[in-house]
Order: sequence, then structure tokens, then C-alpha cells
Amino acid sequence: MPLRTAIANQKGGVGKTTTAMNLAAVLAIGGRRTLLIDFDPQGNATTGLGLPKDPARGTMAAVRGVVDGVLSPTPVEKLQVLASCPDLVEAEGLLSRKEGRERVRAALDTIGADFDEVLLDCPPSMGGITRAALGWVDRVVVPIQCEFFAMEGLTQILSVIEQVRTGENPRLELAGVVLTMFDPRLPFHQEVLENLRAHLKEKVCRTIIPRDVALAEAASHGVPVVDYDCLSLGAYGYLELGKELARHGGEA
Amino acid sequence: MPLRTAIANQKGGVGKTTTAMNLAAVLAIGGRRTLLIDFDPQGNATTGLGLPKDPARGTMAAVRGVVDGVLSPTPVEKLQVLASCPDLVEAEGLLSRKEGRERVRAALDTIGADFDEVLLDCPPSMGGITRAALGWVDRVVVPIQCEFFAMEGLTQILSVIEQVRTGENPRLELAGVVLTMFDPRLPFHQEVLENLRAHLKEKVCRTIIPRDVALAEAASHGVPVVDYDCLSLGAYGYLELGKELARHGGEA
Ligand SMILES: Nc1ncnc2c1ncn2[C@@H]1O[C@H](COP(=O)(O)OP(=O)(O)OP(=O)(O)O)[C@@H](O)[C@H]1O
Ligand SMILES: Nc1ncnc2c1ncn2[C@@H]1O[C@H](COP(=O)(O)OP(=O)(O)OP(=O)(O)O)[C@@H](O)[C@H]1O
Ligand SMILES: [Mg+2]
Ligand SMILES: [Mg+2]
Repeated sequence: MPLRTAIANQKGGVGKTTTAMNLAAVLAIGGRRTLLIDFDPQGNATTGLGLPKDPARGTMAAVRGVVDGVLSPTPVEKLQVLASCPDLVEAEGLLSRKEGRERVRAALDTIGADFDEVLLDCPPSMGGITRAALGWVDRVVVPIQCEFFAMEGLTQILSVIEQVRTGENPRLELAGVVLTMFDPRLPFHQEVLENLRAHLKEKVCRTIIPRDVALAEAASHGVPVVDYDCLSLGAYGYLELGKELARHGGEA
Repeated sequence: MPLRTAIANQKGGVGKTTTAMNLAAVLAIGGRRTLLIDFDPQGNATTGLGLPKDPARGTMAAVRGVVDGVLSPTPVEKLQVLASCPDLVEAEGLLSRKEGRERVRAALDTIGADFDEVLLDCPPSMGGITRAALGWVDRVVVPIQCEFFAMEGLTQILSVIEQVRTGENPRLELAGVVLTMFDPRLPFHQEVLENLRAHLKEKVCRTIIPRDVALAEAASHGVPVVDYDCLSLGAYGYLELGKELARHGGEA
């Protein structure tokens, strides 16, 4: 049974995809057989790893219950991807209904069985797709920027996680809130960090991901940051986050 | 009849809310009676202007067809807001159906009648809410960051605009694509800008909004940037954008 982790936050542009892609790459390089599921109709994790979008394979096929021939290899040996495509926007409606959620979970159980880790990149909303993902995983990582609007949405995502935990998925836990695009020169970033640590205590990941243009550039080259510039601050950040989260989860 | 403008892009975190709030403030300060509609369940435009979220008034009331007592005043004299609340997430489903869209449009026709300008802040998705907004407005402004993932989504939003124009709303036009969080020190920001200008020509706004922490700080104080620090680059950027878009639109 793989360890399943959703990367979710309804606030847009907080670094969900960047975290999902680079964490998946770090886990795979560390020897874990890793599956990255791109559950976002935008498909940024798919193109961020240089893969094409194809409606016949990938996540939309799994939503329809298909389990064979759906995976795509990546430039990283132990990393495979369940790719997105624009049709995935139809999944919002399909997964709002119970039978839709049951079908995709059965498919993901089969597709994910041979992996050690499964990561799911979620869209910026709290609709059917994100809730279906939260209903299937063991834990959730919430990337967040040190900005007012992002902080505002935090209570919302934490309460949805609690709802899913007391409802459909009792084993769901918050693995941690990870600060992204952190700029230590900005006083209000420091203030927000202190504020967050005071409220959420050990639920705030010790690893902080700094703002580093190498992360954006790597994505435009279709490779994870550890392949693009392994000496960058961004690469170091995600290597550290991989180690920190490995201790959290059920290390096989 | 007011000039109606949607601020939309399904990519998250590109500056939709920051653009909607600050453009609305600039138009109001310039003498236009301005209504800002917060169509995003996250409600960042509502709190960004220091307003409370209230399920009994605001956009969710309009979605249910209510037109009286729904507006909130703001610190800016000629600016009023149709506030968001978390219940607005229910509107995604309601507005995917034709009768839901017709009801909210009739309500917005009445609510917006006494204004010169109406701006709509959209959520980061291409679902029912954004499509209903595009079906009602005269023009759309697409904020975009100079980043790979944001560029990728541009073709998607431009094709949805075209679909709505040839379908439900023949008068819909693209007022412009506006670059936000621009950092002239980053070579790939310059490259993306040149690339965008080559493809979209005059549809790329001449005004570019620079990365300026004053914009994020103003939001955390619940005021538009022109009130927070009128000498900031962010304030200057939105004043210029207001002028540029005024030339575009049907100046009363
Ligand atoms: N630490 C970082 N330093 C610099 N740029 C970053 C960093 N993390 C992410 N980015 C860039 O910021 C933008 C937003 O990040 P990303 O797309 O990963 O966020 P997201 O939460 O997945 O967005 P969405 O809500 O649209 O799914 C991207 O262009 C990405 O390349
Ligand atoms: N020009 C800018 N300079 C610096 N920070 C900015 C700028 N524009 C926006 N921001 C900040 O970046 C973050 C994202 O902007 P904003 O929330 O306006 O984007 P959005 O597209 O509305 O996001 P969502 O997709 O979640 O609705 C916010 O924290 C905001 O304060
Ligand atoms: Mg993403
Ligand atoms: Mg917004």
C-alpha cells in the first residue's frame, strides 16, 4: 500500500503544482517508486514535467474507471505521472456525486498499488475534484504563501480537512503547512511566519521554500528543479522538505 | 447602462483580485460610480477592502435573485461592493444551469443600473461562476504573470472568451491582457513580455504592473493601494491602467 498525499489549497498560485512536482521528483530520486496524479484541469504538473496532455490516458481515464495504459513515464527513473487534460474539467461535476467518487477511488486503488508514494496535485478550488482527492488520501500537505489573502483561506482548507476526516475519510491527517515563495527580506513575511507558528505549532513544516526563480525556470524546461539546478535554493528546499515529510509519514 | 468588465483567468494567483480591487478604486476616485462584484467564494476582494462576509447580502443574495439591501459601502466614496461569502461555492452548481444564469443576470441588471462601471472579480476556475460572469459583461481583462504556467493557461482563457462571444454574449470583447508582478531584473520576464507582444499585439496592455509589496500590504490593511501608499509603483501602475482602459471602453 503506497503512502498517499494530496497537495491542496483552494487559494490560487500558492505553489501547489511546484510542490507536487518537485516533492515527487525528490522522493523518486531517493528510491521511492512514486506516482504523481495531476488532478488539475490546467495540467501544469503534466507540462511542468514535459509531458503531453492526452484525453485517452491519464487522470480523466481513471475518472471513467479505466486502469490500463493510463500512466506516462518521466525523465526521472522511478517517477510516473497520471497526466491531466482539459477534459478533466468535466470531473468537477462527476466527482460531486457519490458513485463518481467511488469509481475513481477504485481505479486509483488499482493504478497506485505498485507504488511506494502517490502524490496528487489539486486545482485551486474546494469543489468535487479536491474533495474526492481528500477522501482517498492518507495525508494532505497545504502549501501557502506568506500573504494576507493566502492566510485568509487557511481556515477554510483546515475546516474542510476536518470535515472530510470526520466524514468520509477518518484516516486523513494534515501532514503540514509549508511556506512557499518566502522572502526573508520582507518584514511582513517574518511576521506571518511567527503568527502561523504560534497558531499551528508543529503543523507548520520546519522547511521553508524560498522564492527562487530556478523553480519557475525549471518548470518552463519541463524538468524538476533538482535536474535543472541541483545547487539552487529551491532544490535544497524540496530535498529538505522530502526528508521532513518522510519522517512524518508511514516510512515503509 | 454601466460599462461591465470581468477580471478573469482560471490560473490561480495571477493578480485577479488585486487588479479588480485597485482598478475599481482608481475608477471611483476618478469620479465614476463604481460597483465591484466579488464573485469568488474565497472573498478576497471583500476582505481586501476591509468588508465583512455576510451570507444575507452580497453576491450570494443576487444569485438567489435578491436585489434590495445587498450592497456594502467602502472607504472610497463612489465605490460600493457586492460582497462574497463562503456559501458562494454553491453558485458554481446553480450557475451551470441556464435558469440559474438568467436569474442572476436579471438581478445584476437591476443592482448595477445606477453605476457607471461594474467590475467582477472571478474565481480561479472556468466553471459556472466565471462563465456566468463572461456571459453578462461587455469586456474582460485578463491579468497574467510572466511565468510558464500562467502563459500555458492563456490559450485556454482566450478560447473560452471566444466561445462565449460566439455563443451567449456576442458583445463580449477582450479589453486586454495585463502583466502583473513584473520584475524587470528577471531576463525571462522580459522574454515572456516580448513573446506575448509578438502574439497578441495591441491586446497586451501597455501598462505593466510591477511586483510591489505595497500591493500585498495594502490588502492586509483592507484598503486600496492608492489609499495605502499613493506614491508606490503599484499605485502608479493601477492609475495608469485605469487611464488606459478608460480609453478602451465606451467612455460615457
Ligand atoms: N518558491 C518559488 N519561487 C519562485 N517562484 C515560484 C515558487 N513556487 C512557485 N513559483 C512560481 O509561482 C507560480 C505559482 O506557482 P504554482 O503554479 O506552483 O502554484 P499553484 O498553487 O499550483 O497554482 P494554481 O492555484 O493555479 O494551481 C508559478 O509560475 C511557479 O513557477
Ligand atoms: N503586483 C504585485 N506585486 C506584489 N504582490 C502582488 C501583486 N499583485 C498581487 N500580489 C499578491 O500576490 C498574491 C496573489 O494575488 P491575487 O490574490 O490578487 O491573485 P488572484 O489571481 O486573485 O488569486 P486567486 O486565483 O486565488 O483568486 C496576493 O497575495 C497579492 O497580494
Ligand atoms: Mg497548480
Ligand atoms: Mg482572487
